[in-house]
Amino acid sequence: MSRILVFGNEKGGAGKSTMAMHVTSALLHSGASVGIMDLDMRQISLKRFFENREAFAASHKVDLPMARIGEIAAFEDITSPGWEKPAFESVLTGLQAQCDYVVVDCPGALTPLSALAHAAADTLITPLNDSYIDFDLLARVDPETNAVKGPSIYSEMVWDARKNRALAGGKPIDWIVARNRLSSLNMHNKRKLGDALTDLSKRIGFRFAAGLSDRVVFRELFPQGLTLLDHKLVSEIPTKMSNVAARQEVRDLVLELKLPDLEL
Amino acid sequence: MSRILVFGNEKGGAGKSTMAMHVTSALLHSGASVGIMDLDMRQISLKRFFENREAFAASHKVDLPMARIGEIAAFEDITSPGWEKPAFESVLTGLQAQCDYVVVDCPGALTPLSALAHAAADTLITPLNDSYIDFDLLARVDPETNAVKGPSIYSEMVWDARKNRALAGGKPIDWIVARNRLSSLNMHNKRKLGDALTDLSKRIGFRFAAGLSDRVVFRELFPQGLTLLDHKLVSEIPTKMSNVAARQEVRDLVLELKLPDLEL
Ligand SMILES: Nc1ncnc2c1ncn2[C@@H]1O[C@H](COP(=O)(O)OP(=O)(O)OP(=O)(O)O)[C@@H](O)[C@H]1O
Ligand SMILES: Nc1ncnc2c1ncn2[C@@H]1O[C@H](COP(=O)(O)OP(=O)(O)OP(=O)(O)O)[C@@H](O)[C@H]1O
Ligand SMILES: [Mg+2]
Ligand SMILES: [Mg+2]
Repeated sequence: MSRILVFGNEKGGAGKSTMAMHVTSALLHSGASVGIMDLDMRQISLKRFFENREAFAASHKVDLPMARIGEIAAFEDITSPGWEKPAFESVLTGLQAQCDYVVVDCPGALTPLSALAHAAADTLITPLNDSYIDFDLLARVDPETNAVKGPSIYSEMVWDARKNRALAGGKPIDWIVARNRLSSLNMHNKRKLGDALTDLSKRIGFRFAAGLSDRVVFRELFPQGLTLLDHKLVSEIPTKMSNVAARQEVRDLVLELKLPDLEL
Repeated sequence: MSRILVFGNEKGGAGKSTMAMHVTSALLHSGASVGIMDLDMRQISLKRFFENREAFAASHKVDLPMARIGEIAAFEDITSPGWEKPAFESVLTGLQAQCDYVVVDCPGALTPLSALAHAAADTLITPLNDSYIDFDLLARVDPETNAVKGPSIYSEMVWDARKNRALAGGKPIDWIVARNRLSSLNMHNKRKLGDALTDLSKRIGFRFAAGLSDRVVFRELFPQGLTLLDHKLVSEIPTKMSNVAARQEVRDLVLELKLPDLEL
């Protein structure tokens, strides 16, 4: 049975597309088949990544593991309210029939497609920058005591999705918050945010993963549709020490997802 | 006549709210009166910043320069399509009557409020992460040659706004792309992006500013509603060397806006 991984965070630029690209890449390299659904109909970063990948593979005559791209736009009829639900379900069902995993990338906004994705998720991965601006969408925090004061708009949105899923008889969503763009500096801010995250995780039911550091290799290969995990197939990708550490971060993140039957 | 500064970029997390916070802070510290309009109705990071600032000023009994907060939500009637235009104009006119500057923070999405703001801008400031994922919303780039292939969704959106403004008889928008979250490393990626930016700026008519480095001081004071520019009024803000450099970056960014009559 195909497993649905949703990358969600209403906060813009938290790293949904970047993490989706790298987790998908890791799954493909493990030999699994992966379908992708890019729900950001204007930006389509994830879909663009795989288009770039096909162009690179063709022009460099190299065989790269590819994801199957779900085509939601084909169903788009914005004059017809409610077009999203049948379109979403139809594309998802099609991909589930053919792939071990379906990776869904959400926009940084509350949209009908994003809400459908959150209710359909087996695993929900929420990237989070090391910043109180990002944290503000998960929970309100007391600036003096660092105590969590209550849930905020994105936590509430996930709770709604969980409720809808339970009403529909689905198994509980495994919700993982993964820190992203971490720097090796800023220990004070990192620790404060870590404490608030630990507090919040107990209250609203998510677990958290170490996530990814801020590394240019996680973004400089986007125009070619490559990730550093393609280094054995593509000579253009440098093999420096920092890339070894970067690959380990991606690997650790995927292991943290605790996907059944995955052999990395 | 009040000048309207709009922080816009359809790309999420580029730094609109962070730059809006710091430019507003600089303007307030210069003695100017500033009104703010936060068009991100769910996230409201900029409005939240000033709410945190009021709470800090009250609890610490310190007199901090404050912006006037425009209340668009008061007009919000999402059952009534087209509610945005009269609401936007009403709030904007109110602030223009009382403030030297009106700072407008846009959401990371295409919305009616965001489109209205772009057409109303005297100065449009577009923050940009040093990343081809961000650049992809301005223009498509050839991965082999780094040549710009054509404008993308956000450039087209700005062009529409410029057209609407010209039709309405307004003066041309001064469009500035300001790089954000720059690191002192990654020279290769930085230079490639810089070349593509230079190429694009000539074609679609913007100028670019050095912008801000990635510094934790630009985000760690958010819960208290402070910026490092408040350091003379608030002892909690550390006075380290890196903060001197950070203040200079904010100052240089504001000077780059070339606002008439501004004495920093
Ligand atoms: N771990 C990382 N290391 C380096 N750069 C990163 C990392 N994660 C994200 N970025 C960069 O940060 C920016 C935001 O990331 P991304 O676009 O993946 O976020 P997003 O949540 O998908 O945004 P949106 O809400 O717009 O869809 C991009 O420029 C991306 O290249
Ligand atoms: N110059 C900077 N230095 C350090 N952190 C920064 C800087 N600029 C932005 N950030 C951080 O990056 C993240 C995104 O910034 P911000 O929220 O200001 O972007 P935005 O464009 O307003 O996003 P959205 O599209 O969600 O409105 C936040 O966590 C913020 O604290
Ligand atoms: Mg994205
Ligand atoms: Mg913002």
